[in-house]
Amino acid sequence: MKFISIANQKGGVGKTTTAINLSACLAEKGYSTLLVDVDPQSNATSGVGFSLDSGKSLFPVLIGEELLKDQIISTPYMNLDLIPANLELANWENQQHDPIESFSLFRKIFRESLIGTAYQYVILDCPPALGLLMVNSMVAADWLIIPIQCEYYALEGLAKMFQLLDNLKKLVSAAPNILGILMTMYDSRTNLSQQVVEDVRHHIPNLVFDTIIPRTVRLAEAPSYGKPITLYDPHSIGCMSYRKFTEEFLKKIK
Amino acid sequence: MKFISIANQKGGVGKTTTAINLSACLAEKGYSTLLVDVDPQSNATSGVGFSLDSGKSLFPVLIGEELLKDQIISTPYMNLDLIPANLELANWENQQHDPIESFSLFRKIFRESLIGTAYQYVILDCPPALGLLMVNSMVAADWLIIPIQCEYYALEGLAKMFQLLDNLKKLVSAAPNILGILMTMYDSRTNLSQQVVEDVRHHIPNLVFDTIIPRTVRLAEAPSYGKPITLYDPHSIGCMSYRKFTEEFLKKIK
Ligand SMILES: Nc1ncnc2c1ncn2[C@@H]1O[C@H](COP(=O)(O)OP(=O)(O)OP(=O)(O)O)[C@@H](O)[C@H]1O
Ligand SMILES: Nc1ncnc2c1ncn2[C@@H]1O[C@H](COP(=O)(O)OP(=O)(O)OP(=O)(O)O)[C@@H](O)[C@H]1O
Ligand SMILES: [Mg+2]
Ligand SMILES: [Mg+2]
Repeated sequence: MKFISIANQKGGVGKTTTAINLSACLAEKGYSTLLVDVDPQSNATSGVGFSLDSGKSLFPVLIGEELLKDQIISTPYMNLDLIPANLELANWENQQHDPIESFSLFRKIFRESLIGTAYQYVILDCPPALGLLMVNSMVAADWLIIPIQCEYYALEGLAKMFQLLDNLKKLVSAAPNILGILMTMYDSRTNLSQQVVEDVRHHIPNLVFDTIIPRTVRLAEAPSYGKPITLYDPHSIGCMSYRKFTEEFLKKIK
Repeated sequence: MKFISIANQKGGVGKTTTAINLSACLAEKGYSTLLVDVDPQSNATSGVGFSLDSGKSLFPVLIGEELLKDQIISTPYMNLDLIPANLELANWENQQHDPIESFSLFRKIFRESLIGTAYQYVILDCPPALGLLMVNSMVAADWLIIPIQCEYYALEGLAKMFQLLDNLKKLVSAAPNILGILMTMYDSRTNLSQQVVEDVRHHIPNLVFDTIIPRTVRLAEAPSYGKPITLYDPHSIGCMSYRKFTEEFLKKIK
């Protein structure tokens, strides 16, 4: 069982889109996958067709009232289960009095509760911003995937992510390694995208995935139908790119 | 002096781009404007050409070590001053033991410290995520501008913003009113943008600004040169739209 967090404190860079579509592509290939929505905005939950009314989320697990296993819901998609999120999660973050103490809470809960289940991949969708939910999901992971838009602010944010990871490694014994940086929303019509990709490849050559996800409207439309791209438009460029990315992911993670 | 917060917990919807370019357009029209970067990722700071090394930020003010006035830096742009941000700000959020107690801290500090200064508009750029920094900047404001991308997740996030605002009004006496919802990154080539605009106008007709900001590469390029669009490319569509938006803003706020 491998735990992967999709994280970047910069907002709107494609974390949720990557979490959903990587999970769906893994499920399509027959890997048993659990998608965990750790973002109170619950976009990963609605992106696979569920609403907040299910009442299930990580929150009751974090405060010790429920078991993690009871929060798992099966989706209509083969091999893909979900732990949904809701707004309550934001409350947990504000209630922690000793932040460092709770950095490894998720890691402990996930590993203990999922022992004996058949999941091969657990994918965590992180919220933006440098808060406890994000830090906890990073520490819970074996590997980190950092999506970045091919735009300036996202590039700037990368240095902060590395800084955060360095600090984490000093504070907790089990900090994740970066599996790779995924360039998303690439727009071939502009120089900006090209420049950002070149910049990133130049500074950290061995960390960037070869696959680049283009900006396509089908990827932006899919969540409004509550479907991953593999079901919304399986023959689209967006779907092919996430399938190609999943191949590359599987090679790197072995 | 009017305090305006640019807020939306959804990431990447154009909060920083709107905060910078609204401030620049107000300054261009001769209004004395203070741009406050409340986001630890400090995009508004770098978007107007400053780096984190200035050492100035809100953080020392929040912990009572410095005066707000001493954190103000003047930018090369006439009538536009800045209070920069840096990563330390994220620490403040994790250190608060009684969140509700600190909801109105910013409001108190800003109003007391800026008495006697000549600023006509104070624009606060909020971080994504439902944390204390965002809540504090909302409570500090008279008015709220909520940018939303013309995409599905941003639309979904709107309901959560309204919910948050309702809750705030019950907790604190001084909660902001919504000045308007600004549709950003509109892509006329796709139906998705059109549908989202129609949806929003249908549900909350009187709250949506008439001006729609199109997705243009010049707006995405400007921050890498550390310039607002009014200086980076004053004749671009992106610049004209933010000038038009500023006209509408001034009419509404009177
Ligand atoms: N490759 C793509 N092409 C077009 N649109 C995309 C693509 N990837 C993501 N999007 C859209 O861009 C927006 C931002 O993506 P997404 O919500 O996945 O980012 P995020 O990093 O999870 O955001 P947040 O920081 O709010 O959690 C969404 O509306 C999404 O549908
Ligand atoms: N109208 C536009 N056209 C094209 N690109 C835009 C436009 N507005 C913003 N952008 C770009 O989209 C990205 C997201 O915008 P921005 O950073 O302003 O959003 P934000 O809401 O402040 O993000 P965060 O949630 O991380 O604070 C940035 O790379 C920005 O340059
Ligand atoms: Mg997301
Ligand atoms: Mg921003």
